Amino acid sequence: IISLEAITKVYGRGEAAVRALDSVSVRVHAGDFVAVMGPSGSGKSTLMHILGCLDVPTTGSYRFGGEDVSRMSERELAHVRNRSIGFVFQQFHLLSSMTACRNVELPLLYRAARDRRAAALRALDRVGLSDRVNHRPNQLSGGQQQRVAIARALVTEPALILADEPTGNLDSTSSREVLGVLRSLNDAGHTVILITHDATVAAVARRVLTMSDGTLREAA
Amino acid sequence: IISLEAITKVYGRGEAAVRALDSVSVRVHAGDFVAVMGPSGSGKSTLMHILGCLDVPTTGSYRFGGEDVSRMSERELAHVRNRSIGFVFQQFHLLSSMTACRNVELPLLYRAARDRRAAALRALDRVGLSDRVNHRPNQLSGGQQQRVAIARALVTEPALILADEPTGNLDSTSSREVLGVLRSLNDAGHTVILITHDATVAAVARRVLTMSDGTLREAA
Ligand SMILES: Nc1ncnc2c1ncn2[C@@H]1O[C@H](COP(=O)(O)OP(=O)(O)OP(=O)(O)O)[C@@H](O)[C@H]1O
Ligand SMILES: Nc1ncnc2c1ncn2[C@@H]1O[C@H](COP(=O)(O)OP(=O)(O)OP(=O)(O)O)[C@@H](O)[C@H]1O
Ligand SMILES: [Mg+2]
Ligand SMILES: [Mg+2]
Repeated sequence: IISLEAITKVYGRGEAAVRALDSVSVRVHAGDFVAVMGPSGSGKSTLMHILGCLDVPTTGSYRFGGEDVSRMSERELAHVRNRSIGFVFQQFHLLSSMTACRNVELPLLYRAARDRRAAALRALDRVGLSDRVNHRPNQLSGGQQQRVAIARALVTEPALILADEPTGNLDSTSSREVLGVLRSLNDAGHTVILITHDATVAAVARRVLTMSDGTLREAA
Repeated sequence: IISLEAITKVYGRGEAAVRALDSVSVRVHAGDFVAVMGPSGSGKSTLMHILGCLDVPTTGSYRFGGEDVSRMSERELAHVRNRSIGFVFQQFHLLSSMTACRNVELPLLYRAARDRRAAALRALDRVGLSDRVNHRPNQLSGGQQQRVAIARALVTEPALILADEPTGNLDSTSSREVLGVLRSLNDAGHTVILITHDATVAAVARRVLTMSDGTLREAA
């Protein structure tokens, strides 16, 4: 369960200050499937970084799993992120020196090597990339890199999945596959929050929130 | 005018060989507006790199403006690219240490500083980013970075514009703006080739080519 209360994020100061988030409050319950839509620059990725404990708000409070995130040490935050949250970033952030398989194994470094590789291969198979497991990112198409990022987000079967434009580089068939995987994870009880500018993608979710100039609204 | 004849591009060798392009032949005339569609991994970005003289085919010939590209020296190729082609890459490739304005000025380094800055500001204004000219890429949203990449591609008003998924990170309003800019450039005589997995984006073009496993088909 997630509870954001009056979250504000300001970059810069004075004349150049940008109010990326403006008093955003929202509650997400375990098992929710939420889509966040809104124009370019409206604050969606900033919101996701705060939800994922990757960034700290300027003001406001964030409770994750009943605990006040702002009271956690960096070590505790890292623990929450690694064990409970899977990320799909808008620009993937894959490691260019590692193969697709090794990139997907990264969140599982605390597990035995054999189990780790098996889990990574299963995740890559779910996104249709079994024939690209030993390719490095620069040997993959844009959509293939995006799918490796998705496989990496799923491999620990995290309680919360945060996906930023996960189908932005995918054709309709790959998109449907990926959304099908997210749907089945949600049916199994995982919470999914996905950012999208595509209304047909948002339709897969059960709740749609809209951002506009840093403020959040819930659809009627 | 572009003429590709039996272009093949193979990566790797033996068992691991990937036939990214398989005997692709196509002609594009000055002033054409072409969309290239196809599934993830079908070879679209590879085709664009060859069209843009950024990569060399394994076999086949490429004539650009009546000249055999494979006969050109690296210096001549660089000259063709800088003066005649504007690129929007699938992953933007902006320089992270420079502001949006400086990134857009890059293709104009052969011009006087004052004209360069004025042209860059006009290009950024056309994509709705006048209030972000001094931001660096990591201070911009995904869609804003994409629009900076688009502004950079337009700033020399090149004869040929090659755009790879230029609206992948854009909401419908920004998408429409960008496609409007490409449409007006085309009306002014510039040739536009754009890759997209979005049928509504392809609808803005006048010719639609489809790629599938490295082969190219023209729509009926
Ligand atoms: N350096 C490389 N080594 C090996 N295979 C490669 C290399 N670069 C690309 N490929 C492969 O070539 C194929 C075509 O890639 P390309 O990037 O052209 O596809 P695309 O149509 O642009 O896909 P997307 O829509 O996902 O961006 C892919 O299957 C990819 O894995
Ligand atoms: N480090 C920063 N410094 C200054 N401004 C920033 C910084 N990071 C983001 N911004 C600004 O904050 C606003 C929100 O950015 P954000 O990335 O959250 O938007 P978004 O909704 O994800 O957009 P898109 O749909 O284009 O990805 C943007 O206007 C951006 O320019
Ligand atoms: Mg974003
Ligand atoms: Mg591509």
